[in-house]
Amino acid sequence: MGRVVAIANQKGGVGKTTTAINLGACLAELGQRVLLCDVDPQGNATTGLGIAKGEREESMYQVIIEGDPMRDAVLPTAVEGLHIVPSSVDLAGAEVELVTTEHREYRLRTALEPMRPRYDFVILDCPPSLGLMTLNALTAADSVLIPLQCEYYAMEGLTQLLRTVQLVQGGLNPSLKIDGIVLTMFDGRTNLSIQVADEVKRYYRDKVYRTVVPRSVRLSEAPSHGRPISRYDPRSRGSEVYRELAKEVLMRGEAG
Amino acid sequence: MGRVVAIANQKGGVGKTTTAINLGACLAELGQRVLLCDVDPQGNATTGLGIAKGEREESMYQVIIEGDPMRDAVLPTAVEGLHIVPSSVDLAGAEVELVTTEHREYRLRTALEPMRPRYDFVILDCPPSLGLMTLNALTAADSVLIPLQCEYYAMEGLTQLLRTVQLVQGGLNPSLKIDGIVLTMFDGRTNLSIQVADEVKRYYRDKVYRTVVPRSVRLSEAPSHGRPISRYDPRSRGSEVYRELAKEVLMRGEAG
Ligand SMILES: Nc1ncnc2c1ncn2[C@@H]1O[C@H](COP(=O)(O)OP(=O)(O)OP(=O)(O)O)[C@@H](O)[C@H]1O
Ligand SMILES: Nc1ncnc2c1ncn2[C@@H]1O[C@H](COP(=O)(O)OP(=O)(O)OP(=O)(O)O)[C@@H](O)[C@H]1O
Ligand SMILES: [Mg+2]
Ligand SMILES: [Mg+2]
Repeated sequence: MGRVVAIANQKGGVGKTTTAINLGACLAELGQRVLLCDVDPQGNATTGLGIAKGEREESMYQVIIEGDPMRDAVLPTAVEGLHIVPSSVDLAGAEVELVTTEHREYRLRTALEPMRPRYDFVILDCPPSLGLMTLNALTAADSVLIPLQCEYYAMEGLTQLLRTVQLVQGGLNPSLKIDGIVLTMFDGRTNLSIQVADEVKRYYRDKVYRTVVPRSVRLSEAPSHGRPISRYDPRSRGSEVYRELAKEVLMRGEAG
Repeated sequence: MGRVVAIANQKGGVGKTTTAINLGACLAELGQRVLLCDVDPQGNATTGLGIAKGEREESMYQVIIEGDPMRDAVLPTAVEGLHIVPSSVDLAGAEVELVTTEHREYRLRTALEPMRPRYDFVILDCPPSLGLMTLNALTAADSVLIPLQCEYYAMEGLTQLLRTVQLVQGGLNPSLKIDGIVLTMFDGRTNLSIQVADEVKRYYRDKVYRTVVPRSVRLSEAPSHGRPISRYDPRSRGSEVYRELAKEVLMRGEAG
């Protein structure tokens, strides 16, 4: 049965989508069968893998709002073993459309049930908010992986995120675990990055992944080519690091 | 009567809060009376100006949800002439709490009415979404200023944002104008930044501010000291640039 991992952080621009795409691609290259669910109405994970939004009839909107089977929305990507459920713009209306629906936080979890046996990993890319889409992802997930940009505001938002995770553990999804915190956009030349990284490691100790993702322009160029970093520039530091992260995620998973 | 300007972009981490704080501070230093409204539940504009969240009874939550007068929530900041209405965490529940309320998109506009004569500028810092808080800001605003990070995903989201602005112009706020696009985190050493900036200037022409904000670590250090850049490091490039931007905002405003 596949592991469902939510990539969440309400702070904007911290590397959620970059981590979802590149961790997904590297896990697939290590032989895992991976499904990436784009739960963000912005649809960056969809276009970052070269898939045009809105081209196909079925997307995450039909799955979550209309209750269509997820297997009808799954698409292959340029990476062998990595599939995606694309997002669409109308997903932005989900919060309002589902407000009177019973169990609206369980829509994604229910839709994922029949897919789990087909994949080793299901990765959920969340929008920058703690609204209904992120709650659906936290309710559907076995664990949550938190990308944390090495900047002041990003650190500030961590307490609010962990409090929301605790609320979900206390009701919607009691078995939700915290996989850990991945430090992103680390720039060793700035005191700010070093200070934030040190503080997070001191405070959260073994909850912090050993793999630290450096700031690297190749990582931000890859999406414009619709490719993960391992296809856009396999010898880059970004590519190496996400391969290391994939191995660490596998290793930590075995340790349970 | 003060100009109400919304700083909006649903893409996360593009420099909305950094622009709201530093443009606000520079306008105040040029003698304008400025009110900064933190409409984001994350509350980064609040802490970025050195104000502890939740310390005071009255915040944006009481104003928007409970209908308390905004003047009861206004606080001075360390910058002469710059006041703030702080945010709080419970603002995150606004979308759900107001769903059955009539005219829920007008709450901020109504609350701002009595404040407008007291200020030359009211700046609204928006969350990274196109939900109810951003809609309230676009409905209350005379114009919208769009910070645009010089990266691929940020450019992608622009069409969706402009479409939302058009929808608001067609109903909730027919007189809403687009002030323009401010390019942020520009790094002249990378092709990506140069390509994005060129493309945006070519396509949006005089809608793009001449002032371009460079990537500068001093800008990301300032919030940890609770100060705008003009107080944290007055001689830095970031400080100069936001002073230029303030002058350009004033100049473009006179031109109407
Ligand atoms: N390690 C990195 N080095 C350099 N740039 C990066 C890195 N990781 C991500 N980026 C770039 O930074 C920007 C923000 O990253 P990304 O979009 O993945 O964050 P996000 O958390 O998914 O954003 P949102 O909150 O809008 O969903 C993107 O333009 C991306 O290409
Ligand atoms: N010109 C700049 N150079 C370097 N760092 C910057 C610059 N502008 C903003 N930053 C930093 O980048 C991060 C994102 O900026 P900021 O928080 O202002 O964006 P935002 O759009 O308000 O984010 P959110 O979508 O979460 O509200 C912050 O850590 C900030 O300090
Ligand atoms: Mg994203
Ligand atoms: Mg912000």
